[in-house]
Amino acid sequence: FTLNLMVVGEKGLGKSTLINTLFNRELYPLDEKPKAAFPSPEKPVKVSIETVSADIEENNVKLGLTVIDCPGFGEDIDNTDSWKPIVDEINQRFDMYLDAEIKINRSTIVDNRVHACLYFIEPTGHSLKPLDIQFMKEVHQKVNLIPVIAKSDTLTENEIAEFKLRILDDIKNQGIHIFTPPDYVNDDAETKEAAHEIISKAPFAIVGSTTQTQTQDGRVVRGRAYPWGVIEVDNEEHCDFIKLRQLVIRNFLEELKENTSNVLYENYRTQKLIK
Amino acid sequence: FTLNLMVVGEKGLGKSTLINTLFNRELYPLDEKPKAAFPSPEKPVKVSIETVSADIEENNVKLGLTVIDCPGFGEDIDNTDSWKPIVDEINQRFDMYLDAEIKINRSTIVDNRVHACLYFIEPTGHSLKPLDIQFMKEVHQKVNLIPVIAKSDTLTENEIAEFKLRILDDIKNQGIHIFTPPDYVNDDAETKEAAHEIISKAPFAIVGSTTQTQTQDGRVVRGRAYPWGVIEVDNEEHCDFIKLRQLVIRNFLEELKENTSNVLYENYRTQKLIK
Ligand SMILES: Nc1nc2c(ncn2[C@@H]2O[C@H](COP(=O)(O)OP(=O)(O)O)[C@@H](O)[C@H]2O)c(=O)[nH]1
Ligand SMILES: Nc1nc2c(ncn2[C@@H]2O[C@H](COP(=O)(O)OP(=O)(O)O)[C@@H](O)[C@H]2O)c(=O)[nH]1
Repeated sequence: FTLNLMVVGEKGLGKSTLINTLFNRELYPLDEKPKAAFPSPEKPVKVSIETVSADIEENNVKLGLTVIDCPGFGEDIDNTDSWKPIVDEINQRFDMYLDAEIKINRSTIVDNRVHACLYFIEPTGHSLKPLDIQFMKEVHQKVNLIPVIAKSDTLTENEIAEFKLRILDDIKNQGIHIFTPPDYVNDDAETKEAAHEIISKAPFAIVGSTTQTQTQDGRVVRGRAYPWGVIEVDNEEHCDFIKLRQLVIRNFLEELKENTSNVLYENYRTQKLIK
Repeated sequence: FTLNLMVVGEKGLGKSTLINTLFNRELYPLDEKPKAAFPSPEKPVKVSIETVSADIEENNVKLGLTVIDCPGFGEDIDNTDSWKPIVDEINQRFDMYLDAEIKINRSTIVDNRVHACLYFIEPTGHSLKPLDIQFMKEVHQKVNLIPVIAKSDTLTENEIAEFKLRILDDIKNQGIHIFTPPDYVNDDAETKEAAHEIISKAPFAIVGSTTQTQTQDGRVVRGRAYPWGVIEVDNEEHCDFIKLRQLVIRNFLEELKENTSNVLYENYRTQKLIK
């Protein structure tokens, strides 16, 4: 099994930590970043694309994971073209597949297409920012878009509930399409129930941490220790991390890849051949 | 006593809440904002200047507080000129005073100059953003600049300590001048000690709330209740809110106004008369 997961969001929203948490290993060395001396504001910040690959084990199944990171997105004072290098990357990977399809025996093609894009929303508590909306509109027809609320331990339970409603409202008003696992008529009731459970939490309010810490009642958990308490990453009362993990690497891994292959890629191919 | 306090920072950093907390009353009706349907990203977001005035009691002394808010700052996709309307506002207030000085008996002039500017830094955990640096450089010679770490309950104690060091590093490297209460030779040791105590916490890691909530051990406090614990605004183990309040409306209110009058305004006046 392989999965190509793109991660996008402004700096400092916990993206590297979340990736490490999802796959329970330090894919991203966190202590190298951050740097104190940073480029002068007169020099524009460029968006770059970086990939990191690793083998992960999930349910005794080996998963070849590639994370496509986009440092520099939204970091500058003028972020008008921040989205372009990212859309270029998605398109290039479609083009690579297109070329390979023509030349190679299809069963041996390596699938480098972007299977899902996690978009990190800043936990302002208000609603989506113009930058969020612009980016999502540029990619939602090309990639399975999964918006998440970053660092959701910033928000109380009520604030999260209201924020989710406003985000979904913005998404609907702006005509943005986010990934929803298809409803298979043939699925048993239990599978459908699990699917609905996961979907009902979107956009997922996530918290990331690979730090083992002790709770007040003595359990050792992955979490963040504050003077007023410990937030537990794997506790569904505290955040939707478990739901996100289920969606991306367990329940809907195949759906993400099939939708990319059968719908998003086909649309791209059709558009390209028309021109 | 009067104080003109400017508040600047990106949307959703808790500015309105912090003002309400500082003065323990709902100067800003929080439930009117936020709005779900928001302007399309194609329309540029304009920075506007809004003022709110109220009488506050502090130590049985009445304080006439004016808060100068700058909604729209940093909100757009392109924030290149975000700082301009704010600097214009500072200058206009200097000009008003300049005109008044010429025409009116000085003892009856109303002082509308900006006495301090609270700049809200997003709690990324990394370092200052280009937008932060650009803004601070545009205003630090015109106003008493007091940077604060917004929503600091997002960060653990260690993260706050490291973040403060990196911010102070950036500030030093960029030649940014932040407000430091002067060290009076004649002050007694206790006053000097109090001053150092306050200064050593800069930039203040703040949390705001006007909500009364109950802690696990039964005390009722101003704070934010999470499933994993309650952060207390007035608890110096939890954040630097008390220190900020002491700086702005108790210990150094007069210093802020004197520095504005004797140094910042004089520089502005000199520059203006030279031209
Ligand atoms: N409050 C909170 N902080 C987090 C979370 N995840 C990471 N952080 C912290 O946020 C800072 C930036 O995290 P990082 O993963 O480097 O963010 P990135 O710049 O988006 O890759 C670090 O201090 C992290 O410890 C989270 O879920 N909640
Ligand atoms: N975590 C955290 N959230 C806060 C804090 N202060 C305010 N908030 C929340 O952040 C959201 C935005 O606050 P608001 O005061 O409207 O921010 P503004 O847009 O900068 O004026 C609301 O949901 C507040 O309840 C704080 O100190 N910490």
